[in-house]
Amino acid sequence: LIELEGISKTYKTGKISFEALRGVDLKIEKGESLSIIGPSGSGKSTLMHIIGLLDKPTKGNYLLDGKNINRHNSNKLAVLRNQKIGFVFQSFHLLQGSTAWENVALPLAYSRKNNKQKKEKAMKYLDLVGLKRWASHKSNELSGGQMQRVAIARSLVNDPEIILADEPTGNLDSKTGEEILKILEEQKQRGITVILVTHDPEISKRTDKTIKILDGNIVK
Amino acid sequence: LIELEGISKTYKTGKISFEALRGVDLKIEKGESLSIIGPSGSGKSTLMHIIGLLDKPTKGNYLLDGKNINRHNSNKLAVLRNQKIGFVFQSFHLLQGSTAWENVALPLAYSRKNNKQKKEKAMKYLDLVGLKRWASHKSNELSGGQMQRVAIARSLVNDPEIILADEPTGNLDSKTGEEILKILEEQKQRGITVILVTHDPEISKRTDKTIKILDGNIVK
Ligand SMILES: Nc1ncnc2c1ncn2[C@@H]1O[C@H](COP(=O)(O)OP(=O)(O)OP(=O)(O)O)[C@@H](O)[C@H]1O
Ligand SMILES: Nc1ncnc2c1ncn2[C@@H]1O[C@H](COP(=O)(O)OP(=O)(O)OP(=O)(O)O)[C@@H](O)[C@H]1O
Ligand SMILES: [Mg+2]
Ligand SMILES: [Mg+2]
Repeated sequence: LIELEGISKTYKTGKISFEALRGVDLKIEKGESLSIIGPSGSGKSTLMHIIGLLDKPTKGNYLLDGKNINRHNSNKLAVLRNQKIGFVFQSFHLLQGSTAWENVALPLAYSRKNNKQKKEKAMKYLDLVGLKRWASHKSNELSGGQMQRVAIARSLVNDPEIILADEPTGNLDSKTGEEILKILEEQKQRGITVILVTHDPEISKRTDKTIKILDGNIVK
Repeated sequence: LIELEGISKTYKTGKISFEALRGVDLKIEKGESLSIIGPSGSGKSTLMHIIGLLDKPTKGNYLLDGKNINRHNSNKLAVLRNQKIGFVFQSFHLLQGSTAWENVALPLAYSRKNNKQKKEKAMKYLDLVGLKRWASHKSNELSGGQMQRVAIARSLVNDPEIILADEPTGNLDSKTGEEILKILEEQKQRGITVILVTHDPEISKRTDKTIKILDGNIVK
């Protein structure tokens, strides 16, 4: 499903070039679950953004379903992202002025559902993450872990084939974190490919595979 | 040093009132370290904001150094906050357009240091958290864990008497997280009062005391 060949990403800070990823090779099968672990600053979020079509590599090839994404224009990429991929950001990226349910419903913007159906579907996923009663809270009226769970619900609402979750339990107590992991495991049971960044070795034990990143390289 | 008596906090969402804190009593001695644990949404960050003078309680009394903070006007509170308290926010709150060192230097705005001295002091604390080489990166050119460490450095730079850290290792791998905990333990050795919110029971074992919050109440 996902094939990365020689993926490199260089950032420029002023005149200085920084190689965040240095020739990453990776194959991920459909329906597989993968953990990405590694120290702070090693390149995990950068890798997730490239897999999630949010960023282009500086070098290398990314084949999604056998097609090289370098050949897609940005409209095609946006459509692919909206239809195939659910992304939970490390810093959530909720819309500030919007309520919890409006945030969850956002990926449904291009679907053929009417507003009533969108709200119903958003409510279903808010309920799944334990936040039904907080549906009308604005983003800034939520606790840190509640924002994280809204971001998780949003990543599921459009029935993606691939879920990318960047440290999805970082702001959650162990009981709530466990509920989230069970939801992600359920998604995998239904054939969805789940890729997690985590700092918790207990979490990485529960996925099919784990890769470790160090200074932009996958290490054994 | 810190005395909370009957502290309550009510939020209004539309017409609905929500009691985030319900009559909290708490005494914290100078130089003590305290962990606050509890489920997502239980009121930990709300309590931290009140202790940190960022928010006023709806009911109850807060005595800081024996003085009731209800009697202070907002200028006095701002001065107290700047001088006595270092706060690490759960969502970091870094200034977007500014570099790492500028963010760390922010609390020095009212000190009598000149710009060269401010930058030197900021660099010293960035080095302490392992980010000397990232000093000129803008906030959005940092990884999640790097942002968290900039927020931690910022909380220390003005030599506060009280450090409030809301989940300071949530975005850090265990090795980097351990370095941060050692820094906080060093601060406590020097007589500084350290209050942490954490979801990690291993971390709460290392502080003098732990309190658990459930639905806005401290429970045994
Ligand atoms: N826009 C940018 N410009 C310059 N450097 C960047 C930029 N974005 C990220 N970096 C750098 O690239 C490196 C990798 O960042 P990345 O966010 O992928 O790390 P990470 O593994 O997710 O870390 P964490 O566990 O702390 O979230 C970091 O050293 C970071 O400072
Ligand atoms: N401005 C607000 N308006 C309405 N409700 C709010 C507001 N801010 C917080 N709340 C609610 O108050 C409760 C406590 O929030 P708080 O941020 O203190 O929780 P927390 O214990 O820090 O949770 P977490 O571990 O998820 O960070 C939550 O249920 C939250 O939805
Ligand atoms: Mg990251
Ligand atoms: Mg919180």
